[in-house]
Amino acid sequence: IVDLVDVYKIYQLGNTEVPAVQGVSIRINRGEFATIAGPSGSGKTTLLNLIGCVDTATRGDVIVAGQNTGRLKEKDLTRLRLFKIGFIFQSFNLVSVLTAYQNVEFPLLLQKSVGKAERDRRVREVLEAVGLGTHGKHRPNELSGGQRQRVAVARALVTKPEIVLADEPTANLDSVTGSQIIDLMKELNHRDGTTFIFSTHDAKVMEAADRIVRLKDGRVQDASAGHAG
Amino acid sequence: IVDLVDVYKIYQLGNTEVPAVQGVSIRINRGEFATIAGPSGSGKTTLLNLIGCVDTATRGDVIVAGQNTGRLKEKDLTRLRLFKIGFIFQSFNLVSVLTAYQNVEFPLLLQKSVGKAERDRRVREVLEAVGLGTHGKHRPNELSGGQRQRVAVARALVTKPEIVLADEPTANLDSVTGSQIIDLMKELNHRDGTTFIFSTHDAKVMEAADRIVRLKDGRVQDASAGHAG
Ligand SMILES: Nc1ncnc2c1ncn2[C@@H]1O[C@H](COP(=O)(O)OP(=O)(O)OP(=O)(O)O)[C@@H](O)[C@H]1O
Ligand SMILES: Nc1ncnc2c1ncn2[C@@H]1O[C@H](COP(=O)(O)OP(=O)(O)OP(=O)(O)O)[C@@H](O)[C@H]1O
Ligand SMILES: [Mg+2]
Ligand SMILES: [Mg+2]
Repeated sequence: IVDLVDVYKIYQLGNTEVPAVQGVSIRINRGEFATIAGPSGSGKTTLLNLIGCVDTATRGDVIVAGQNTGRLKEKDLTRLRLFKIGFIFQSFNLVSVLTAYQNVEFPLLLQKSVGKAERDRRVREVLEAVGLGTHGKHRPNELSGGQRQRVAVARALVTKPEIVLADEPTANLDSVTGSQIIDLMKELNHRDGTTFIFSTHDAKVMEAADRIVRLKDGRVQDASAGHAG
Repeated sequence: IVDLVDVYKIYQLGNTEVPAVQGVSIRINRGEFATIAGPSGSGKTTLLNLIGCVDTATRGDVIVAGQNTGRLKEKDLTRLRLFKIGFIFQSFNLVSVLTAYQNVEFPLLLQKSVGKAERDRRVREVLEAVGLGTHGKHRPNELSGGQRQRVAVARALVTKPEIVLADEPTANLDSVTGSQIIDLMKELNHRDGTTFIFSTHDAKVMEAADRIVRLKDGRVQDASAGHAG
């Protein structure tokens, strides 16, 4: 469902080039629960941004749900992001003037694919599932770091996307709450066949994965290199 | 060096009261390496904000470095925050238009206590110590999540404060980088007697602490309750 073919992302910083992703080729199959592991600065977020069509590759092909994203028009990219992908950002990207409830409801409003009653039911259900049933009226700055992270999780899941991209979704959570979030995602993976691609530093998330892709300095580590990653 | 006496923080949310911290009394001695542990939403950030004079208590006394912060004028609070305390925020709070170097230099410029050459030496030294020696010219949105976290760490340490308040300083770091940051802090604790108060979910940070304060629903858990926290 996701195919990266010899992908490069090279940033320009003044006169220097910063190669964030270098010659990465990865194939993720539908229904997989995959994690991208690697040190801080190794390119995990950059890779997820390319898959999520939030950024474009300098070279190579990024193919998502059968479509070559480098060749799509802006409005088709927008449709892909809105209808097929749920993205949990490393720094959450919540709308500060909206409540937790409104933040989670937002993509459903954009989609216009379900009626008001169903929308309300879904928002409440997912807020409950991440343990924020009583915090719907708080705005982001009236929430703890881990609560904001869970609003970001809820928002990505409420549209029931085919692919969920999760950038360190448990970084700000204690181990009990973090496990609850991972269990919720595994259940969606088993019940609905949703594909999950995580970037994580959390050993518990890695244990839950059926596959680990190891990154170092923007390159994929050879799986046969054992624990060198 | 930090004394909380029956401290309460109660937020007003529309018509509801949200008690974030309830009747907390804690004494932290100079030179301690203490952690505040507890589930997401249990009040850790709120507690650190009260100690760091970033927020004021609804009830009770917060005494920092011998001064009762509830009775200080704004300019004395500002001096306390600038000269005695280094704060690593859970969401970093970096200045987006400044480079990593400039962000770290900022509190030294405000202090006006060291000359240009010494300022430059200190900024470079601490950036090197957190592994960002080559990233000084990147702005926050040109850095990875873990790199931004380390800029926030560097900025808090560069002024060599008496008290460092660290709100989940390793949340976005892989275990190797995270350990390097903890080792750096332990060294400062041993060499300079800097007091460290962490909030963390990271078992490795808790292992490094000489003392753990457990929070649950805004209250301190009795130490004799064993592992109930
Ligand atoms: N401005 C506010 N208005 C209302 N409630 C608030 C406000 N700020 C925080 N809260 C609530 O206070 C409680 C404690 O928040 P705090 O940020 O201290 O938790 P925490 O222990 O740091 O959590 P985490 O581990 O998720 O960072 C939470 O339930 C939160 O929703
Ligand atoms: N806009 C940019 N301009 C220049 N360099 C950038 C930019 N964005 C990211 N980088 C660099 O690209 C590299 C990879 O960044 P990325 O955010 O993908 O890392 P990461 O693996 O997600 O790290 P972390 O675990 O710390 O979140 C880093 O060295 C970073 O400094
Ligand atoms: Mg990242
Ligand atoms: Mg917090």
